[in-house]
Amino acid sequence: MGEIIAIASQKGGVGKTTTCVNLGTSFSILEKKTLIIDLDPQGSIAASFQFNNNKLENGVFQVFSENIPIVEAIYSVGLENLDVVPSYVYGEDEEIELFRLALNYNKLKHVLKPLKDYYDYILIDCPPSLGSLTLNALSAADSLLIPIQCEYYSIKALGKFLRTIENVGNKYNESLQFKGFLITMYDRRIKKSSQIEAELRYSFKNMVFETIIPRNSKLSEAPSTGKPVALFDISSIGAISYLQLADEILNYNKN
Amino acid sequence: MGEIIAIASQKGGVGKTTTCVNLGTSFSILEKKTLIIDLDPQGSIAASFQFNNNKLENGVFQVFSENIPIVEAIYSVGLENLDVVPSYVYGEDEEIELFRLALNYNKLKHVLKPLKDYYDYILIDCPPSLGSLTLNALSAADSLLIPIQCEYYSIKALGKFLRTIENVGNKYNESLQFKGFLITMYDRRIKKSSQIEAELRYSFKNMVFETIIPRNSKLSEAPSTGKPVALFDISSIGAISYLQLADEILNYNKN
Ligand SMILES: Nc1ncnc2c1ncn2[C@@H]1O[C@H](COP(=O)(O)OP(=O)(O)OP(=O)(O)O)[C@@H](O)[C@H]1O
Ligand SMILES: Nc1ncnc2c1ncn2[C@@H]1O[C@H](COP(=O)(O)OP(=O)(O)OP(=O)(O)O)[C@@H](O)[C@H]1O
Ligand SMILES: [Mg+2]
Ligand SMILES: [Mg+2]
Repeated sequence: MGEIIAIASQKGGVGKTTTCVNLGTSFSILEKKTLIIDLDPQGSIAASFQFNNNKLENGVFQVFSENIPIVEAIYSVGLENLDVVPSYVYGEDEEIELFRLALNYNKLKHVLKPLKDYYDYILIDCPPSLGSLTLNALSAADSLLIPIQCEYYSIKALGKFLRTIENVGNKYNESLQFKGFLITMYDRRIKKSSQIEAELRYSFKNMVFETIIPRNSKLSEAPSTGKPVALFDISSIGAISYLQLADEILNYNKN
Repeated sequence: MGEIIAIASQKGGVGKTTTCVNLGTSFSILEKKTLIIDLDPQGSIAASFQFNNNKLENGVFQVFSENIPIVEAIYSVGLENLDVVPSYVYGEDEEIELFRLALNYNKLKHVLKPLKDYYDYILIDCPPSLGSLTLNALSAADSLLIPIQCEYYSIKALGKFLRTIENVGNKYNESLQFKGFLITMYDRRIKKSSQIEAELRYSFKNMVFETIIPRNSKLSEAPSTGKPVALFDISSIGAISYLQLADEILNYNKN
């Protein structure tokens, strides 16, 4: 039975998409059948694998608006154990429409249920908001991973986000587990970063992943080549740290 | 007559809030009466000036939901020529409610109109989306400033965003001018960044500001002290570059 992990944060630019793409790829390298769902209208997941839009016909938008079966929106990306469902939201009218359709918070849960028998992991890339799409992801998910930068705005946004998770958990998804906080774009040279990391580990104890993702330019360059970082430069610290994260999650699940 | 500038981008984490806070402060140092409006439910503008929520009673949410006069949501931040309207969105229910209320795209335009006689500049901090709040900002604004990082996801998101601006311009706000692209968090050491910068200046010519905001840790540290960077460390490259940006905008407006 596969596990659905929502990768979410109201704060923008903390590495949600980068984590989805590279944790998903790492799971597939470790022979876990993995699906990535792009719930963010920005559509960065498809951009990471360089689909040209002519190849795509369906995505999350069509599943929500035309009720097409989700399997018709699943695309292979050339990696044996990795598939992707793009968001495929054309413009602002569709974005507003998708927001409205997603006010049925259980929609995604029903759509993904049958896929749990086929995939080991289903990762959901969320938009940077507390809107109806993120609430859909939190209702559908078995567990939640929150990427976080060691910077003031990212930490400050946490309180409200954790309150929302508790509310959604109580109302729509009692079995939602917390997978952990993932520290991303970590820069050892900035004194403040190690102070914030220490504070996070002190307040949240083992809710913070051991694995830290360092700031690494290979991670921001890889998507422009249409490849996840493990295929772009397997020896980079970016690729290694996401493989370590996948390993940490798989070991945790075993025990 | 004051100018309303929307600071917007669908991409998250590109420096919208940092630009609002520090461009706003720079305008006020150059003796322009300035107001910052926080249209992002994350509420990072209030967090930048360390309002404790008990001091605040109203914000954008109350203006939209209870129709309180906007002047009752304006707060001073201790700088002579700078005021702030916080977003004051408590949780996910209010965020959904605000999205719905903002489907009247002309709401903010009517609310801000009388303030243009009092302020020289009104800056609107937008959420990272193409939703109803950003459309409200684009209808209300005289001009638009788009912060952009020299990274693939940020550039890739541009096409769709520019299409939306054209649509909103035609439908709701024919007089919307484009102020420019502002390159933020620029890191000269990353080879790819200068390639992307050159490409941006080649494709968009003088639509890209001369001023570039470099990556500077003082900019990310300042908000944790409750001060804009100019008050936190006036000699930092972060403070200087935002003053240069304000100067570039003021000189452009003169000619
Ligand atoms: N560890 C890292 N090192 C260097 N750059 C990174 C790293 N992680 C992400 N990036 C870059 O930082 C930017 C933000 O990351 P990303 O787009 O994945 O965040 P996000 O949370 O998905 O953003 P949004 O809120 O817009 O959806 C991107 O340009 C990405 O390439
Ligand atoms: N020039 C800079 N140098 C260093 N850090 C910066 C710079 N500009 C912004 N930052 C930091 O980068 C992060 C993202 O910036 P900011 O929050 O202003 O972006 P945003 O576009 O408003 O994000 P969101 O999409 O979540 O609203 C913040 O932690 C901020 O402190
Ligand atoms: Mg993303
Ligand atoms: Mg912001």
